[in-house]
Amino acid sequence: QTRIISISNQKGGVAKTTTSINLGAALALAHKKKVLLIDMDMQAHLTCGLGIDPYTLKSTMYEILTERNFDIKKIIRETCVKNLVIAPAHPRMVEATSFLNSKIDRPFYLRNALRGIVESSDYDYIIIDCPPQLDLLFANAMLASTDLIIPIQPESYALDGVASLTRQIIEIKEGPGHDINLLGALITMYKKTNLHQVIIEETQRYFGYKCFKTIIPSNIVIAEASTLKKPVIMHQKRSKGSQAYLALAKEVLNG
Amino acid sequence: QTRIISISNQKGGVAKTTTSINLGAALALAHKKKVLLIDMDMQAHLTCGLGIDPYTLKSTMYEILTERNFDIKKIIRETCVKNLVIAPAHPRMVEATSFLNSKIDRPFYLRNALRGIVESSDYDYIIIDCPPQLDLLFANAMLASTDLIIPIQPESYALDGVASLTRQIIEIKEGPGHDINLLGALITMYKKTNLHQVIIEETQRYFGYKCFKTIIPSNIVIAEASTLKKPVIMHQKRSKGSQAYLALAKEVLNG
Ligand SMILES: Nc1ncnc2c1ncn2[C@@H]1O[C@H](COP(=O)(O)OP(=O)(O)OP(=O)(O)O)[C@@H](O)[C@H]1O
Ligand SMILES: Nc1ncnc2c1ncn2[C@@H]1O[C@H](COP(=O)(O)OP(=O)(O)OP(=O)(O)O)[C@@H](O)[C@H]1O
Ligand SMILES: [Mg+2]
Ligand SMILES: [Mg+2]
Repeated sequence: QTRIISISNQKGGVAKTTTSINLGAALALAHKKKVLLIDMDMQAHLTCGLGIDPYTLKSTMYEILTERNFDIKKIIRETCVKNLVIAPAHPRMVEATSFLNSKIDRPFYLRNALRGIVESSDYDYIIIDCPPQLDLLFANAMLASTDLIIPIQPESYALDGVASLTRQIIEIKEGPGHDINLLGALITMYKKTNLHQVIIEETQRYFGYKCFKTIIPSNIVIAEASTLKKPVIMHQKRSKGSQAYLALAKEVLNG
Repeated sequence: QTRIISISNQKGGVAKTTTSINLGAALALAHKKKVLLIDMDMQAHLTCGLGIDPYTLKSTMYEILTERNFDIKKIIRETCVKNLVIAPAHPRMVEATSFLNSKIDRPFYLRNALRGIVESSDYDYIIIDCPPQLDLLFANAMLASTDLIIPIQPESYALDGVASLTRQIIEIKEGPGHDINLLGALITMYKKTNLHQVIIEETQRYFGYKCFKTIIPSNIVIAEASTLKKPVIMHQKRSKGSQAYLALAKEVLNG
Protein backbone atom coordinates (compact mmCIF):
# COMPACT_ATOMS: atom_id res chain seq x y z
CA GLN A 1 0.00 0.00 0.00
CA THR A 2 1.65 3.24 -1.19
CA ARG A 3 2.31 5.73 1.59
CA ILE A 4 2.05 9.36 0.53
CA ILE A 5 3.96 11.60 2.94
CA SER A 6 3.83 15.42 2.88
CA ILE A 7 6.80 17.26 4.39
CA SER A 8 5.21 20.52 5.49
CA ASN A 9 5.78 23.62 7.64
CA GLN A 10 4.92 27.17 6.53
CA LYS A 11 8.02 28.52 8.34
CA GLY A 12 10.81 29.22 5.87
CA GLY A 13 14.13 27.42 5.91
CA VAL A 14 13.42 24.57 8.35
CA ALA A 15 14.77 21.79 6.06
CA LYS A 16 11.57 20.68 4.28
CA THR A 17 13.39 20.25 0.95
CA THR A 18 16.49 18.78 2.60
CA THR A 19 14.33 16.24 4.44
CA SER A 20 12.38 15.34 1.26
CA ILE A 21 15.56 14.58 -0.69
CA ASN A 22 17.42 12.79 2.09
CA LEU A 23 14.55 10.72 3.49
CA GLY A 24 13.66 9.74 -0.09
CA ALA A 25 17.26 8.78 -0.89
CA ALA A 26 17.65 6.81 2.35
CA LEU A 27 14.49 4.79 1.63
CA ALA A 28 15.60 4.15 -1.98
CA LEU A 29 19.28 3.37 -1.36
CA ALA A 30 19.37 1.73 2.07
CA HIS A 31 16.01 -0.06 1.85
CA LYS A 32 15.54 -0.57 -1.91
CA LYS A 33 12.12 1.13 -1.82
CA LYS A 34 10.62 2.66 -4.97
CA VAL A 35 10.26 6.35 -4.14
CA LEU A 36 8.58 9.21 -6.03
CA LEU A 37 9.44 12.76 -4.91
CA ILE A 38 6.92 15.49 -5.75
CA ASP A 39 8.06 19.13 -5.82
CA MET A 40 5.13 21.35 -4.77
CA ASP A 41 7.18 24.53 -4.43
CA MET A 42 7.17 27.08 -7.27
CA GLN A 43 10.72 27.91 -6.19
CA ALA A 44 11.62 24.36 -7.37
CA HIS A 45 14.46 23.77 -4.90
CA LEU A 46 13.84 20.01 -4.78
CA THR A 47 13.95 19.94 -8.59
CA CYS A 48 17.12 22.05 -8.86
CA GLY A 49 18.59 20.19 -5.88
CA LEU A 50 18.60 17.03 -8.01
CA GLY A 51 20.28 18.80 -10.93
CA ILE A 52 17.16 19.43 -13.07
CA ASP A 53 16.51 22.85 -14.64
CA PRO A 54 12.73 23.39 -14.77
CA TYR A 55 13.06 25.73 -17.76
CA THR A 56 14.24 22.82 -19.91
CA LEU A 57 11.07 20.78 -19.21
CA LYS A 58 8.00 20.55 -21.46
CA SER A 59 5.60 19.63 -18.69
CA THR A 60 5.83 19.64 -14.91
CA MET A 61 3.67 19.81 -11.74
CA TYR A 62 2.29 23.01 -13.29
CA GLU A 63 0.30 20.93 -15.78
CA ILE A 64 -0.88 18.55 -13.03
CA LEU A 65 -2.23 21.48 -11.00
CA THR A 66 -3.93 23.32 -13.85
CA GLU A 67 -5.19 20.59 -16.23
CA ARG A 68 -7.61 18.11 -14.72
CA ASN A 69 -6.44 14.50 -15.21
CA PHE A 70 -3.09 15.34 -16.78
CA ASP A 71 -1.10 12.09 -16.84
CA ILE A 72 1.56 12.29 -14.13
CA LYS A 73 3.66 9.61 -15.84
CA LYS A 74 4.42 12.21 -18.54
CA ILE A 75 6.38 14.36 -16.08
CA ILE A 76 8.14 11.80 -13.84
CA ARG A 77 11.92 11.75 -14.35
CA GLU A 78 14.82 9.68 -13.05
CA THR A 79 17.43 11.09 -10.69
CA CYS A 80 21.07 10.23 -9.92
CA VAL A 81 19.71 7.81 -7.29
CA LYS A 82 18.50 4.33 -8.27
CA ASN A 83 14.78 3.83 -7.51
CA LEU A 84 14.31 7.53 -6.73
CA VAL A 85 12.29 9.52 -9.28
CA ILE A 86 10.85 13.03 -9.28
CA ALA A 87 7.79 14.96 -10.49
CA PRO A 88 9.46 18.38 -10.97
CA ALA A 89 8.13 21.85 -10.20
CA HIS A 90 8.19 24.99 -12.37
CA PRO A 91 8.15 28.70 -11.41
CA ARG A 92 4.89 29.03 -13.44
CA MET A 93 3.22 27.32 -10.49
CA VAL A 94 2.88 30.82 -9.01
CA GLU A 95 -0.31 31.00 -11.12
CA ALA A 96 -1.66 27.94 -9.29
CA THR A 97 -1.15 29.14 -5.72
CA SER A 98 -4.33 31.07 -5.10
CA PHE A 99 -7.70 29.84 -3.83
CA LEU A 100 -9.44 32.93 -5.25
CA ASN A 101 -11.10 32.34 -8.58
CA SER A 102 -10.12 28.66 -8.54
CA LYS A 103 -12.79 26.07 -9.31
CA ILE A 104 -14.09 24.02 -6.40
CA ASP A 105 -12.18 20.88 -7.37
CA ARG A 106 -8.76 22.48 -7.90
CA PRO A 107 -7.48 21.36 -4.43
CA PHE A 108 -8.08 17.73 -5.51
CA TYR A 109 -6.10 17.74 -8.76
CA LEU A 110 -3.00 16.17 -7.19
CA ARG A 111 -4.99 13.46 -5.39
CA ASN A 112 -6.74 12.56 -8.62
CA ALA A 113 -3.50 12.61 -10.61
CA LEU A 114 -1.95 10.10 -8.17
CA ARG A 115 -4.91 7.69 -8.23
CA GLY A 116 -3.63 5.55 -11.10
CA ILE A 117 -0.07 5.06 -9.82
CA VAL A 118 -1.35 4.36 -6.30
CA GLU A 119 -3.79 1.68 -7.51
CA SER A 120 -1.05 -0.04 -9.49
CA SER A 121 1.40 0.27 -6.56
CA ASP A 122 4.08 1.78 -8.80
CA TYR A 123 5.80 3.21 -5.69
CA ASP A 124 6.28 2.25 -2.05
CA TYR A 125 6.59 5.88 -0.96
CA ILE A 126 5.53 9.20 -2.47
CA ILE A 127 7.16 12.17 -0.68
CA ILE A 128 5.74 15.65 -1.25
CA ASP A 129 7.97 18.70 -0.61
CA CYS A 130 5.71 21.61 0.43
CA PRO A 131 6.32 25.39 0.09
CA PRO A 132 6.57 27.86 3.03
CA GLN A 133 2.90 28.86 2.57
CA LEU A 134 -0.58 27.67 3.50
CA ASP A 135 -1.90 28.08 -0.07
CA LEU A 136 -3.61 26.03 -2.80
CA LEU A 137 -0.41 24.02 -3.44
CA PHE A 138 -0.29 23.12 0.27
CA ALA A 139 -4.00 22.17 0.19
CA ASN A 140 -3.38 19.87 -2.81
CA ALA A 141 -0.58 18.19 -0.87
CA MET A 142 -2.69 17.73 2.29
CA LEU A 143 -5.64 16.26 0.38
CA ALA A 144 -3.38 13.86 -1.54
CA SER A 145 -1.43 12.57 1.49
CA THR A 146 -1.89 9.64 3.84
CA ASP A 147 0.80 10.98 6.19
CA LEU A 148 2.46 14.21 7.34
CA ILE A 149 5.94 14.98 8.70
CA ILE A 150 6.45 18.43 10.24
CA PRO A 151 10.16 19.45 10.25
CA ILE A 152 10.81 21.81 13.18
CA GLN A 153 13.85 24.00 13.72
CA PRO A 154 13.98 24.40 17.52
CA GLU A 155 14.06 28.22 17.54
CA SER A 156 11.52 31.00 18.02
CA TYR A 157 8.05 30.64 16.53
CA ALA A 158 8.53 26.84 16.21
CA LEU A 159 5.36 25.90 18.10
CA ASP A 160 3.26 28.99 17.17
CA GLY A 161 3.78 27.98 13.57
CA VAL A 162 2.67 24.44 14.32
CA ALA A 163 -0.59 25.71 15.86
CA SER A 164 -1.61 27.56 12.67
CA LEU A 165 -0.43 24.67 10.48
CA THR A 166 -2.64 22.30 12.49
CA ARG A 167 -5.64 24.66 12.29
CA GLN A 168 -5.23 24.88 8.52
CA ILE A 169 -5.04 21.10 8.14
CA ILE A 170 -8.18 20.62 10.26
CA GLU A 171 -9.99 23.13 8.02
CA ILE A 172 -8.84 21.30 4.88
CA LYS A 173 -9.84 17.92 6.35
CA GLU A 174 -13.29 18.85 7.66
CA GLY A 175 -14.73 19.93 4.31
CA PRO A 176 -14.09 16.77 2.33
CA GLY A 177 -13.75 14.57 5.45
CA HIS A 178 -10.20 13.57 4.51
CA ASP A 179 -7.95 11.99 7.09
CA ILE A 180 -4.21 12.57 7.30
CA ASN A 181 -1.99 10.80 9.82
CA LEU A 182 0.60 12.90 11.66
CA LEU A 183 3.54 10.58 11.16
CA GLY A 184 5.63 12.84 13.37
CA ALA A 185 7.34 16.10 14.21
CA LEU A 186 11.01 16.01 13.20
CA ILE A 187 13.56 18.21 14.98
CA THR A 188 15.96 19.57 12.32
CA MET A 189 19.10 21.73 12.22
CA TYR A 190 19.78 20.96 15.89
CA LYS A 191 22.74 22.75 17.52
CA LYS A 192 24.15 21.85 20.94
CA THR A 193 22.95 25.01 22.69
CA ASN A 194 20.72 25.81 25.66
CA LEU A 195 18.22 27.50 23.37
CA HIS A 196 17.73 24.42 21.21
CA GLN A 197 17.67 22.13 24.24
CA VAL A 198 14.85 24.17 25.82
CA ILE A 199 12.78 24.28 22.65
CA ILE A 200 13.33 20.58 21.95
CA GLU A 201 11.92 19.69 25.38
CA GLU A 202 8.92 21.95 24.74
CA THR A 203 8.41 20.32 21.32
CA GLN A 204 8.65 16.80 22.76
CA ARG A 205 6.08 17.63 25.45
CA TYR A 206 3.77 19.12 22.82
CA PHE A 207 3.94 16.17 20.45
CA GLY A 208 4.50 13.35 22.93
CA TYR A 209 5.01 10.01 21.20
CA LYS A 210 4.46 11.78 17.86
CA CYS A 211 7.92 13.36 18.07
CA PHE A 212 10.47 11.34 16.07
CA LYS A 213 13.25 9.89 18.24
CA THR A 214 15.70 10.82 15.49
CA ILE A 215 16.99 14.38 15.67
CA ILE A 216 18.72 15.82 12.58
CA PRO A 217 21.84 17.74 13.72
CA SER A 218 23.09 20.93 12.11
CA ASN A 219 25.89 19.53 9.95
CA ILE A 220 27.67 21.50 7.24
CA VAL A 221 27.99 18.29 5.18
CA ILE A 222 24.21 18.44 4.61
CA ALA A 223 24.44 21.98 3.22
CA GLU A 224 27.44 20.95 1.08
CA ALA A 225 25.53 18.02 -0.38
CA SER A 226 22.65 20.23 -1.47
CA THR A 227 25.13 22.55 -3.22
CA LEU A 228 26.55 19.48 -5.01
CA LYS A 229 22.96 18.51 -6.00
CA LYS A 230 23.22 15.11 -4.24
CA PRO A 231 21.62 13.45 -1.24
CA VAL A 232 23.95 13.62 1.76
CA ILE A 233 24.27 9.81 1.94
CA MET A 234 25.84 9.89 -1.53
CA HIS A 235 28.15 12.74 -0.56
CA GLN A 236 29.49 11.53 2.80
CA LYS A 237 27.75 8.41 4.09
CA ARG A 238 29.53 8.41 7.47
CA SER A 239 28.70 12.02 8.37
CA LYS A 240 26.36 12.75 11.28
CA GLY A 241 23.86 14.17 8.80
CA SER A 242 23.76 10.97 6.73
CA GLN A 243 23.49 8.76 9.78
CA ALA A 244 20.58 10.84 11.06
CA TYR A 245 18.60 10.61 7.82
CA LEU A 246 19.27 6.85 7.66
CA ALA A 247 17.92 6.54 11.23
CA LEU A 248 14.87 8.61 10.26
CA ALA A 249 14.19 6.25 7.34
CA LYS A 250 14.16 3.29 9.77
CA GLU A 251 11.66 5.09 12.03
CA VAL A 252 9.44 5.89 9.05
CA LEU A 253 9.53 2.26 7.87
CA ASN A 254 8.48 1.06 11.30
CA GLY A 255 6.05 3.98 11.80
CA GLN B 1 14.13 62.61 3.48
CA THR B 2 12.58 59.36 4.73
CA ARG B 3 14.29 56.24 3.40
CA ILE B 4 11.98 53.28 2.89
CA ILE B 5 13.95 50.03 2.88
CA SER B 6 12.47 46.63 1.96
CA ILE B 7 14.24 43.55 3.37
CA SER B 8 13.37 40.93 0.77
CA ASN B 9 14.29 37.44 -0.46
CA GLN B 10 11.74 34.79 -1.42
CA LYS B 11 13.99 32.04 0.04
CA GLY B 12 12.74 30.96 3.44
CA GLY B 13 14.71 31.40 6.63
CA VAL B 14 17.53 33.67 5.47
CA ALA B 15 17.12 36.22 8.31
CA LYS B 16 14.76 38.76 6.73
CA THR B 17 12.81 39.24 9.97
CA THR B 18 15.96 39.08 12.11
CA THR B 19 17.58 41.77 9.95
CA SER B 20 14.45 43.99 10.02
CA ILE B 21 14.31 43.97 13.83
CA ASN B 22 18.03 44.30 14.45
CA LEU B 23 18.85 46.89 11.78
CA GLY B 24 15.84 48.90 12.97
CA ALA B 25 16.90 48.65 16.62
CA ALA B 26 20.52 49.57 15.81
CA LEU B 27 19.41 52.71 13.93
CA ALA B 28 17.01 53.69 16.73
CA LEU B 29 19.26 52.93 19.73
CA ALA B 30 22.78 53.62 18.50
CA HIS B 31 21.93 56.49 16.16
CA LYS B 32 18.76 57.98 17.70
CA LYS B 33 16.89 57.63 14.39
CA LYS B 34 13.09 57.51 14.29
CA VAL B 35 12.31 54.11 12.78
CA LEU B 36 9.02 52.53 11.66
CA LEU B 37 9.02 48.75 11.06
CA ILE B 38 6.34 47.37 8.74
CA ASP B 39 5.41 43.68 8.95
CA MET B 40 4.36 42.49 5.48
CA ASP B 41 4.29 38.79 6.36
CA MET B 42 0.95 37.11 7.17
CA GLN B 43 2.96 34.83 9.48
CA ALA B 44 3.59 38.00 11.58
CA HIS B 45 7.00 36.96 12.92
CA LEU B 46 8.22 40.57 13.16
CA THR B 47 5.07 41.44 15.11
CA CYS B 48 5.31 38.44 17.46
CA GLY B 49 9.07 38.95 17.68
CA LEU B 50 8.41 42.28 19.40
CA GLY B 51 5.97 40.73 21.86
CA ILE B 52 2.71 41.74 20.11
CA ASP B 53 -0.11 39.22 19.57
CA PRO B 54 -1.89 40.14 16.31
CA TYR B 55 -5.15 38.55 17.53
CA THR B 56 -5.46 41.25 20.21
CA LEU B 57 -5.35 44.07 17.63
CA LYS B 58 -8.39 45.89 16.16
CA SER B 59 -6.62 46.98 12.98
CA THR B 60 -3.33 46.04 11.34
CA MET B 61 -1.56 45.96 7.94
CA TYR B 62 -4.58 43.89 6.81
CA GLU B 63 -6.71 47.07 6.80
CA ILE B 64 -3.97 49.01 4.98
CA LEU B 65 -3.83 46.39 2.21
CA THR B 66 -7.58 45.97 1.74
CA GLU B 67 -9.10 49.44 2.42
CA ARG B 68 -7.85 52.21 0.17
CA ASN B 69 -6.51 55.18 2.18
CA PHE B 70 -6.85 53.55 5.61
CA ASP B 71 -4.95 55.81 8.03
CA ILE B 72 -1.69 54.06 8.93
CA LYS B 73 -1.35 56.10 12.12
CA LYS B 74 -4.28 54.08 13.50
CA ILE B 75 -2.21 50.90 13.51
CA ILE B 76 1.30 52.08 14.48
CA ARG B 77 2.35 50.89 17.94
CA GLU B 78 5.33 51.42 20.23
CA THR B 79 7.85 48.68 21.00
CA CYS B 80 10.21 47.98 23.89
CA VAL B 81 12.80 50.07 22.00
CA LYS B 82 12.75 53.88 22.21
CA ASN B 83 12.11 55.51 18.79
CA LEU B 84 11.26 52.14 17.21
CA VAL B 85 7.59 51.64 16.29
CA ILE B 86 5.77 48.97 14.30
CA ALA B 87 2.85 48.59 11.88
CA PRO B 88 1.87 45.01 12.78
CA ALA B 89 0.74 42.16 10.54
CA HIS B 90 -2.20 39.78 10.95
CA PRO B 91 -2.75 36.21 9.65
CA ARG B 92 -5.87 37.53 7.78
CA MET B 93 -3.40 39.03 5.32
CA VAL B 94 -3.53 35.65 3.56
CA GLU B 95 -6.62 37.11 1.82
CA ALA B 96 -4.49 39.95 0.47
CA THR B 97 -1.71 37.89 -1.08
CA SER B 98 -3.14 37.14 -4.50
CA PHE B 99 -2.93 39.19 -7.69
CA LEU B 100 -5.92 37.32 -9.17
CA ASN B 101 -9.18 39.20 -8.83
CA SER B 102 -7.43 42.17 -7.24
CA LYS B 103 -8.18 45.67 -8.54
CA ILE B 104 -5.48 47.32 -10.62
CA ASP B 105 -4.43 49.72 -7.85
CA ARG B 106 -4.11 47.14 -5.03
CA PRO B 107 -0.28 46.93 -5.38
CA PHE B 108 -0.12 50.67 -4.58
CA TYR B 109 -2.08 50.68 -1.34
CA LEU B 110 1.02 50.63 0.88
CA ARG B 111 2.74 53.40 -1.10
CA ASN B 112 -0.36 55.57 -0.82
CA ALA B 113 -0.80 54.80 2.88
CA LEU B 114 2.78 55.98 3.55
CA ARG B 115 2.46 59.23 1.59
CA GLY B 116 1.31 61.36 4.53
CA ILE B 117 3.94 60.24 7.03
CA VAL B 118 6.68 60.57 4.39
CA GLU B 119 5.67 64.12 3.49
CA SER B 120 5.68 65.14 7.15
CA SER B 121 9.01 63.33 7.74
CA ASP B 122 7.61 61.50 10.76
CA TYR B 123 10.39 58.89 10.43
CA ASP B 124 14.01 58.80 9.27
CA TYR B 125 13.73 55.12 8.23
CA ILE B 126 10.86 52.84 7.34
CA ILE B 127 11.92 49.18 7.22
CA ILE B 128 9.63 46.65 5.53
CA ASP B 129 9.95 42.94 6.45
CA CYS B 130 8.88 40.88 3.40
CA PRO B 131 7.47 37.32 3.26
CA PRO B 132 9.15 34.33 1.52
CA GLN B 133 6.98 34.85 -1.58
CA LEU B 134 6.84 36.97 -4.73
CA ASP B 135 3.16 37.86 -4.21
CA LEU B 136 0.92 40.93 -3.90
CA LEU B 137 2.35 41.74 -0.45
CA PHE B 138 5.86 41.70 -1.94
CA ALA B 139 4.70 43.91 -4.84
CA ASN B 140 3.23 46.43 -2.37
CA ALA B 141 6.57 46.53 -0.56
CA MET B 142 8.58 46.99 -3.77
CA LEU B 143 6.36 49.82 -5.04
CA ALA B 144 6.47 51.62 -1.68
CA SER B 145 10.26 51.41 -1.21
CA THR B 146 13.14 53.71 -2.09
CA ASP B 147 15.71 51.00 -1.24
CA LEU B 148 16.15 47.21 -1.08
CA ILE B 149 18.38 44.98 1.05
CA ILE B 150 18.63 41.32 0.00
CA PRO B 151 19.71 39.06 2.90
CA ILE B 152 21.60 36.05 1.53
CA GLN B 153 22.45 32.85 3.37
CA PRO B 154 25.58 31.58 1.55
CA GLU B 155 24.24 28.11 0.78
CA SER B 156 22.68 26.40 -2.22
CA TYR B 157 20.16 28.30 -4.37
CA ALA B 158 21.45 31.63 -2.98
CA LEU B 159 22.17 33.21 -6.36
CA ASP B 160 19.45 31.37 -8.36
CA GLY B 161 16.95 32.90 -5.95
CA VAL B 162 18.45 36.35 -6.51
CA ALA B 163 18.01 36.02 -10.28
CA SER B 164 14.25 35.40 -10.00
CA LEU B 165 13.89 38.10 -7.33
CA THR B 166 15.59 40.58 -9.65
CA ARG B 167 13.39 39.55 -12.60
CA GLN B 168 10.28 40.06 -10.50
CA ILE B 169 11.41 43.49 -9.34
CA ILE B 170 12.13 44.59 -12.92
CA GLU B 171 8.63 43.45 -13.91
CA ILE B 172 7.08 45.41 -11.04
CA LYS B 173 9.16 48.50 -11.84
CA GLU B 174 8.58 48.58 -15.60
CA GLY B 175 4.80 48.89 -15.45
CA PRO B 176 4.51 51.97 -13.27
CA GLY B 177 8.09 53.14 -13.99
CA HIS B 178 9.03 52.96 -10.32
CA ASP B 179 12.68 53.02 -9.32
CA ILE B 180 14.11 51.11 -6.36
CA ASN B 181 17.74 51.37 -5.33
CA LEU B 182 19.55 48.12 -4.47
CA LEU B 183 21.12 49.29 -1.21
CA GLY B 184 22.97 45.99 -1.00
CA ALA B 185 23.18 42.23 -0.67
CA LEU B 186 23.79 41.22 2.96
CA ILE B 187 25.49 37.92 3.77
CA THR B 188 23.70 36.41 6.80
CA MET B 189 24.06 33.36 9.04
CA TYR B 190 27.70 32.98 8.00
CA LYS B 191 29.57 29.93 9.34
CA LYS B 192 33.35 29.50 9.07
CA THR B 193 33.22 26.68 6.54
CA ASN B 194 34.60 26.09 3.04
CA LEU B 195 31.06 25.97 1.65
CA HIS B 196 30.16 29.42 2.95
CA GLN B 197 33.53 30.84 1.93
CA VAL B 198 33.04 29.66 -1.66
CA ILE B 199 29.49 31.00 -1.91
CA ILE B 200 30.46 34.31 -0.30
CA GLU B 201 33.13 34.85 -2.95
CA GLU B 202 30.60 34.02 -5.67
CA THR B 203 28.09 36.46 -4.11
CA GLN B 204 30.69 39.22 -3.82
CA ARG B 205 31.66 38.80 -7.49
CA TYR B 206 27.98 38.86 -8.51
CA PHE B 207 27.12 42.01 -6.57
CA GLY B 208 30.46 43.83 -6.68
CA TYR B 209 30.39 47.05 -4.68
CA LYS B 210 26.71 46.37 -3.94
CA CYS B 211 27.67 43.65 -1.45
CA PHE B 212 27.70 45.01 2.11
CA LYS B 213 31.15 44.85 3.75
CA THR B 214 29.42 43.74 6.96
CA ILE B 215 28.79 40.00 7.18
CA ILE B 216 26.34 38.75 9.83
CA PRO B 217 27.82 35.64 11.50
CA SER B 218 25.80 32.67 12.65
CA ASN B 219 25.56 33.41 16.37
CA ILE B 220 23.24 31.58 18.75
CA VAL B 221 22.79 34.84 20.72
CA ILE B 222 20.77 36.18 17.75
CA ALA B 223 18.42 33.19 17.86
CA GLU B 224 18.12 33.52 21.66
CA ALA B 225 17.22 37.18 21.38
CA SER B 226 14.37 36.46 18.99
CA THR B 227 13.02 33.84 21.43
CA LEU B 228 13.16 36.51 24.16
CA LYS B 229 11.28 38.90 21.81
CA LYS B 230 14.08 41.51 21.92
CA PRO B 231 16.61 42.93 19.47
CA VAL B 232 20.01 41.27 19.96
CA ILE B 233 21.65 44.57 20.99
CA MET B 234 19.30 44.70 23.98
CA HIS B 235 19.98 41.06 24.84
CA GLN B 236 23.79 40.94 24.63
CA LYS B 237 25.33 44.10 23.23
CA ARG B 238 28.88 42.73 23.10
CA SER B 239 28.02 39.55 21.16
CA LYS B 240 29.33 39.09 17.62
CA GLY B 241 25.72 39.24 16.38
CA SER B 242 25.09 42.64 17.99
CA GLN B 243 28.38 44.08 16.77
CA ALA B 244 27.59 42.94 13.23
CA TYR B 245 24.15 44.59 13.16
CA LEU B 246 25.63 47.79 14.63
CA ALA B 247 28.24 47.75 11.82
CA LEU B 248 25.48 47.20 9.26
CA ALA B 249 23.58 50.23 10.59
CA LYS B 250 26.72 52.37 10.06
CA GLU B 251 26.99 51.15 6.44
CA VAL B 252 23.32 51.87 5.81
CA LEU B 253 23.67 55.40 7.25
CA ASN B 254 26.60 56.12 4.95
CA GLY B 255 25.06 54.22 2.05
N1 LIG C 1 20.77 19.58 9.29
C1 LIG C 1 21.26 20.58 8.55
N2 LIG C 1 22.52 21.04 8.78
C2 LIG C 1 23.04 22.07 8.06
N3 LIG C 1 22.39 22.69 7.06
C3 LIG C 1 21.13 22.29 6.79
C4 LIG C 1 20.50 21.21 7.50
N4 LIG C 1 19.26 21.04 6.99
C5 LIG C 1 19.12 21.95 6.01
N5 LIG C 1 20.24 22.71 5.87
C6 LIG C 1 20.48 23.82 4.94
O1 LIG C 1 19.62 24.89 5.36
C7 LIG C 1 19.08 25.58 4.21
C8 LIG C 1 17.54 25.54 4.26
O2 LIG C 1 17.11 24.20 4.09
P1 LIG C 1 15.87 23.85 3.12
O3 LIG C 1 15.97 24.63 1.83
O4 LIG C 1 15.79 22.37 3.00
O5 LIG C 1 14.66 24.41 4.00
P2 LIG C 1 13.16 24.57 3.51
O6 LIG C 1 12.28 24.42 4.72
O7 LIG C 1 12.85 23.64 2.36
O8 LIG C 1 13.13 26.07 3.00
P3 LIG C 1 11.92 26.81 2.21
O9 LIG C 1 10.95 27.24 3.28
O10 LIG C 1 12.58 27.98 1.52
O11 LIG C 1 11.32 25.81 1.26
C9 LIG C 1 19.67 24.87 2.98
O12 LIG C 1 20.81 25.61 2.54
C10 LIG C 1 20.09 23.50 3.50
O13 LIG C 1 21.17 22.94 2.78
N1 LIG D 1 23.00 35.33 12.36
C1 LIG D 1 22.20 34.42 12.92
N2 LIG D 1 22.72 33.49 13.76
C2 LIG D 1 21.94 32.53 14.33
N3 LIG D 1 20.61 32.42 14.12
C3 LIG D 1 20.03 33.33 13.28
C4 LIG D 1 20.79 34.36 12.63
N4 LIG D 1 19.93 35.09 11.87
C5 LIG D 1 18.72 34.53 12.02
N5 LIG D 1 18.77 33.46 12.88
C6 LIG D 1 17.65 32.57 13.27
O1 LIG D 1 17.29 31.82 12.11
C7 LIG D 1 15.87 31.65 12.06
C8 LIG D 1 15.34 32.23 10.75
O2 LIG D 1 15.49 33.64 10.75
P1 LIG D 1 14.31 34.59 10.24
O3 LIG D 1 12.97 34.13 10.77
O4 LIG D 1 14.72 35.99 10.55
O5 LIG D 1 14.38 34.33 8.67
P2 LIG D 1 13.33 34.84 7.60
O6 LIG D 1 14.08 35.00 6.30
O7 LIG D 1 12.58 36.04 8.09
O8 LIG D 1 12.35 33.58 7.49
P3 LIG D 1 10.93 33.53 6.69
O9 LIG D 1 11.31 33.26 5.25
O10 LIG D 1 10.17 32.39 7.31
O11 LIG D 1 10.26 34.88 6.86
C9 LIG D 1 15.29 32.34 13.31
O12 LIG D 1 15.10 31.36 14.31
C10 LIG D 1 16.40 33.33 13.70
O13 LIG D 1 16.42 33.61 15.10
MG1 LIG E 1 12.04 24.03 0.48
MG1 LIG F 1 10.51 36.37 8.23
